Amino acid sequence: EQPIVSGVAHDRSEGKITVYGVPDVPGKAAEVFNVIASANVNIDMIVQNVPRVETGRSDISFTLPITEGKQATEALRAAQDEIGFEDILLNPHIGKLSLVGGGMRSNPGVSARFFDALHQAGVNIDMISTSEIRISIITREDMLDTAVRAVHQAFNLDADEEATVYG
Amino acid sequence: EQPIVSGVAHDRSEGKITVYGVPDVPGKAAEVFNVIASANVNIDMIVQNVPRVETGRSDISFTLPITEGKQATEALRAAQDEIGFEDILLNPHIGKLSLVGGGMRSNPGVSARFFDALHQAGVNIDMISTSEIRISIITREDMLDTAVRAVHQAFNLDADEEATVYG
Ligand SMILES: C[C@@H](O)[C@H](N)C(=O)O
Ligand SMILES: C[C@@H](O)[C@H](N)C(=O)O
Repeated sequence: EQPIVSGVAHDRSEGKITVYGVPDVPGKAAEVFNVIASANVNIDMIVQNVPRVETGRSDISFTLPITEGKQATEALRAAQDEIGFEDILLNPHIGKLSLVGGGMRSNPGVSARFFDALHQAGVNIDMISTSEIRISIITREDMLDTAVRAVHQAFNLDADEEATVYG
Repeated sequence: EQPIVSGVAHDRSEGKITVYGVPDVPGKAAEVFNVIASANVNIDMIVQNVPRVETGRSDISFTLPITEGKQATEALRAAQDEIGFEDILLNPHIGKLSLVGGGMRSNPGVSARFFDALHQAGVNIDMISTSEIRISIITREDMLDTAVRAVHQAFNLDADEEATVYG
């Protein structure tokens, strides 16, 4: 299947929360997101990688509107003993960039080109989350414009066109 | 925006590779996925969470067809010194489950309900990756059917309908 890269979307309106050291047992992700739901906080991207072998704990990160960062962090802090996580950190200075398209799953060359472009531009990648129709990364807010330009160039995209983002 | 949950997709044809302890400097994700692209391996979901504060290193996980697991692992092992990662692990016994819909970003109640359903069914969540149109998790392969039934029930979905998955 030929990949179709339709554009680049970027967002600097978000912050990131990382809940460190969540016990890797059923129900813990549920506890975290129940606290979030009860606080009426809107969440965008959730990322959890595999647990640390040495600790049996996982980190759960998510992005959200910067304006809701404090509220979400305080709600989770209040539930820290109950959930049993080790720490929580809020970083308001992030930028999110997504390469949007289709059929990207069967095209490792697309992600390689995307990550190469960011490397060449000196952009450090903090988080990665992908689907068949988009590759999303989180980087520092002050590197976002550099990253967007680099990816536009690498894929010969018109820098004035912003991708309509659905995924 | 009202969330629309259209269905559940599941996949047991994949394995998971985790590259542990990747140095958190620009270009490392590029190196990993260049090795993968050169090996002609197809990748589905990529997940990278924030670096470990103590080590300054990140773990990068991705899913791929089980049939390509060995090839991908060996290609990365051969590049271990160059990339500088600490370890690599292949787990062929995973199941992927996705809740598919729309407008899920502004609905923390949807993810809470999803994670609650998995908790009630005793399903442990190994990885999480979400977008506006889907919430995907990785669990053990032998828990996948249990997980699918639980999520169908929680969202009153017809267990015979499989979501058409685009995201
Ligand atoms: C860490 C967290 O995802 C846990 N494994 C759970 O299932 O809730
Ligand atoms: C860990 C890896 O993603 C690294 N931060 C990079 O930018 O390539």
